[in-house]
Amino acid sequence: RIPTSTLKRLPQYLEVLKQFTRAGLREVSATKISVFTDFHQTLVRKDLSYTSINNVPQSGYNIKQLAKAIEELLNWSDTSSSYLVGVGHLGSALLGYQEFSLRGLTIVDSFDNDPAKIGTIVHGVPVHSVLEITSLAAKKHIKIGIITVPPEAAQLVADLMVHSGIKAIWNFTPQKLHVPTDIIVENVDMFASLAVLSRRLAEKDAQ
Amino acid sequence: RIPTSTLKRLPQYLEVLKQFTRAGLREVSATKISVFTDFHQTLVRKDLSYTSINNVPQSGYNIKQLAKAIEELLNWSDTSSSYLVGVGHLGSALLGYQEFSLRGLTIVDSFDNDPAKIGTIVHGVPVHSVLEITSLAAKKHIKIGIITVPPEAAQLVADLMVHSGIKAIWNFTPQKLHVPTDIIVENVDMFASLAVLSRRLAEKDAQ
Ligand SMILES: NC(=O)c1ccc[n+]([C@@H]2O[C@H](COP(=O)([O-])OP(=O)(O)OC[C@H]3O[C@@H](n4cnc5c(N)ncnc54)[C@H](O)[C@@H]3O)[C@@H](O)[C@H]2O)c1
Ligand SMILES: NC(=O)c1ccc[n+]([C@@H]2O[C@H](COP(=O)([O-])OP(=O)(O)OC[C@H]3O[C@@H](n4cnc5c(N)ncnc54)[C@H](O)[C@@H]3O)[C@@H](O)[C@H]2O)c1
Repeated sequence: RIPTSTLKRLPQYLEVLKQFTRAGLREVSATKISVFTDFHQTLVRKDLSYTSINNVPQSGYNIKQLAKAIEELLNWSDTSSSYLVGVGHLGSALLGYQEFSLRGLTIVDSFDNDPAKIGTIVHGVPVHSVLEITSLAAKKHIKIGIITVPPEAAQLVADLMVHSGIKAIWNFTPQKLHVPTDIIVENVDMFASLAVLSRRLAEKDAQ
Repeated sequence: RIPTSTLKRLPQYLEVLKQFTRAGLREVSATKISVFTDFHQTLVRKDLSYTSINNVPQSGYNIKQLAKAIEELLNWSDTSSSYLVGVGHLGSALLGYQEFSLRGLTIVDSFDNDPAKIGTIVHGVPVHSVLEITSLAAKKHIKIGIITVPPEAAQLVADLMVHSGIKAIWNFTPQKLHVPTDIIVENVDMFASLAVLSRRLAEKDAQ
């Protein structure tokens, strides 16, 4: 099992590898990757050891092979269809974001409980009634659900997703979700991020 | 200096303390907090030891005092004004989000380079030309800048912010920012989060 800290750094390696490709390079050393990502060299070598690509002495990693190996490791070379529930401010911003589909995630349907939104199309994605999620998800074998409803509705929506056969939930609400142990939950917690920003600023001011 | 991992858990303690207050409790034990947050008891005690509130044997922590101490520790009891640059899909969602102002962060002005947006008001916040940021920020002593522009524009916007006297940047773009060492940068990296979700789902499918 690949450590979470390694997984979180891999997209940054992909980003610099793309920049090197655009600059016409074919190979790159761990040192050079380290300089561009600010991660220590030994960390870079350790992270990249999870791919099957060797770091050849004198020349380094083959850039094309390494990028492909990282994408496969993240399963970003396959496209998974996902459902998004909660087509409000944040939900519609996510629906409009093209970058996810380049990273293996396509939002194919969305759901809401607001009659004014049901039946509309937001950024090319149809909005259905949340009551339809179970029947639609099971039919299309959807594995990933994205939650952008108000926190007090999040647990109910998670239950509906699990009941529909969804196996992984990307939770953008601050609500902690309780799901069976075999269901994957990944949280985007902006309050945690704000806590770090505010405290570090206060520490600096105090100096 | 409080560890980043502790800072990221403190908002969840605040959340459960609010729930306990609504339920009419006056004191709470580390064990009870542990059950509601799923963090191990020893971790809870360690995290809360950074506040000056004692865990009294038999009765536990005073809920009101503990919540106030955590808010002060995060500097969420003070309100900092901030500037947001990039009033697109994500930027406007953040402008519409009331929860930040309850956590010490108020967005007072926003900026963009799109003539169609300059001069408008989005969720009550005026949109100015990005060229005005330096003169406005210095006048109002703004310390926090939020970046929601496309990645290729992010570094330039960061430079403008630093030049305007902004001391902490909340970066929502996938672009790594290079700033002087005394400037705080906190990243919200949705690709890192997606990497964890996709890989864990692929691992589960492989079982
Ligand atoms: N807007 C942001 O910038 C931001 C930032 C961080 C976190 N969040 C979190 O994201 C979530 C959404 O925030 P928002 O600002 O987009 O809110 P919003 O009110 O704009 O959108 C919520 C949407 O969910 C729908 N909804 C409500 N209950 C539902 C239910 N039971 N089933 C289906 N749909 C339902 C509403 O009709 C609405 O369209 C919240 O949990 C919020 O805390 C938002
Ligand atoms: N939309 C999402 O859900 C989402 C998710 C994750 C990350 N992001 C990141 O957030 C950022 C914004 O994404 P978005 O979807 O809102 O894009 P968007 O195109 O909707 O918005 C970008 C805004 O920035 C403005 N802008 C462009 N260059 C500028 C400059 N030099 N100075 C000032 N303003 C400028 C544009 O006029 C536009 O209003 C991007 O970096 C994106 O990668 C977005």
